[in-house]
Amino acid sequence: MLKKIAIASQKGGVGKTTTSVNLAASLAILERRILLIDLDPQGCAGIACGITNNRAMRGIYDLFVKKVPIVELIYRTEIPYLDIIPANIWSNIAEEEMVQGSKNRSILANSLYEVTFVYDYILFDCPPSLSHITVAGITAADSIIIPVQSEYYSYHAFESFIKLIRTIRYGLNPSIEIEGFLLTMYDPRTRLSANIKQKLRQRFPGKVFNIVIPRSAALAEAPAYKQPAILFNISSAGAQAYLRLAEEIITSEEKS
Amino acid sequence: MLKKIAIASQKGGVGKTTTSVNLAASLAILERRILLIDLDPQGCAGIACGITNNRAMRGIYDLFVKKVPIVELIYRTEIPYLDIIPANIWSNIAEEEMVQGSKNRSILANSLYEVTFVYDYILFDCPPSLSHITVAGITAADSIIIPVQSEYYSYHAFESFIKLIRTIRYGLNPSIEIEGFLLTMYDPRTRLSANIKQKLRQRFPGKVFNIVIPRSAALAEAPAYKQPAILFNISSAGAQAYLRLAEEIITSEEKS
Ligand SMILES: Nc1ncnc2c1ncn2[C@@H]1O[C@H](COP(=O)(O)OP(=O)(O)OP(=O)(O)O)[C@@H](O)[C@H]1O
Ligand SMILES: Nc1ncnc2c1ncn2[C@@H]1O[C@H](COP(=O)(O)OP(=O)(O)OP(=O)(O)O)[C@@H](O)[C@H]1O
Ligand SMILES: [Mg+2]
Ligand SMILES: [Mg+2]
Repeated sequence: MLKKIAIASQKGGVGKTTTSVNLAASLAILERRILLIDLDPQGCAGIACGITNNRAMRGIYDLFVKKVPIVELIYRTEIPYLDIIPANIWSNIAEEEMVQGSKNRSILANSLYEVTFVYDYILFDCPPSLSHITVAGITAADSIIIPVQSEYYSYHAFESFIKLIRTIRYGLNPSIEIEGFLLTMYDPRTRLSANIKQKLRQRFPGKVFNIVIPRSAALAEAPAYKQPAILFNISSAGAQAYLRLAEEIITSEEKS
Repeated sequence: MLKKIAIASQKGGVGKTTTSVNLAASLAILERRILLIDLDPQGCAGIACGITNNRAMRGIYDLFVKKVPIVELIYRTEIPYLDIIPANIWSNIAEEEMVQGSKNRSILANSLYEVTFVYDYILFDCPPSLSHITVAGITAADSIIIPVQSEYYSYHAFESFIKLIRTIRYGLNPSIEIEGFLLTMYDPRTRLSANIKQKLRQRFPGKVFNIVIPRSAALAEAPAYKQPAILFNISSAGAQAYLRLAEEIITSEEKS
């Protein structure tokens, strides 16, 4: 049964791409068939999976702007069971065209029927904004993982994002759920991290993942080697945390 | 002589708001008259200057959407010489209206004539995107500070941003310059930080600030106390680095 998860937050730099890439790789290591779709014009998810940024490549731009069928945009990665559609959005003009193309909010949702039986999970890495591209991602998803950096700004940037999810639930995608809030870059030595964790659990009871992603050098260094942390250094605290997150998602998904 | 500086980067979480707030506060401590304009819908710059997020407040939305004169949107902060225009963009609909309003790319640039003799520096905190709002900020500015987190993704996310600056220089704002690249969250103990610093200096010779902003707990904690780091803990490495950055900008600006 295919499950589609958007990894999204309006706040920048909270670990959306790191979560998308490492969760996708962990699910693939656990032999689920995974498609990672990079909706962020910066295209970091592709880089981290070893897909070099080559102008000639196809990608999500071709779906939104040129209406190319999604099966023609899929690339294999060096990890078995992990495929990716890169974000080939190379300029602000291309991004503007992408935004225009995503005004048809269900363009992504409708294109995924072709791959319903090919994958077990599809993950969307979203850009840091409330733009139409993010809305297209949330509209296509079954649930959302919201990474929260264990810092003050990230905790306070929720209001309009939660409101946007409610608006989408009313209209475009009535079945969208919050899969959970994921604490990232957690440093148990600081008061700030502990504060944010406590506040988040009080504000969204039952919706905060038990698993916390620690601040881990391997997660920051792995992209330089164009690999997810699980290939770069599987015994690192960061890689282990994402592996456990993948197991938690599989258990709750395949149990129900 | 008024100088307008945009603090911008497409990459999220690289320290745009932290730089805007702490540079503005440092320049004000050095008795320059400062206006900080928050163009980011998340509104973090206002929070960090002690302006509580109160729905009734006016802000940059009123300029872009309701064409209210800019002098009516200015608030004093607890720091003498530091005024702010908050981002009162409370929903994705308001953000959409802001984007529509900023299609008139020079709306911000044209509105600043009224305050030319009131301030010495105007700083714009930009959102993490190439949207029209960021374009309006860069169009209104004399120069841009580009914060670069000392990590892999941040270093690689430049291509389309530099291209956008060139496009603006051709058309909307022929005099726009890069003030400099500012390394943030620098940790001298890691190979990654040293690598990024070296690569950046090779790629943009003469354009990288000598001053490097270290990773500093005070910079991450100060927003929780609704203060810039210079008030929260002036002797911290983070506050001291922004004070030196302010001195460097004043020296190069008032020397020429
Ligand atoms: N748990 C972690 N430990 C250490 N570094 C991390 C961790 N998670 C993310 N990082 C680093 O922090 C930076 C920001 O993470 P990332 O780019 O994944 O965030 P993002 O939310 O996708 O950013 P954007 O808003 O630009 O899309 C990156 O350089 C990444 O390598
Ligand atoms: N030098 C530093 N040392 C420690 N923490 C820092 C430093 N600079 C910024 N931070 C913290 O890192 C996080 C990201 O910084 P900030 O919000 O300023 O980035 P931004 O580029 O404005 O993000 P966005 O793209 O969402 O606008 C914040 O929680 C901030 O407190
Ligand atoms: Mg990202
Ligand atoms: Mg910011």
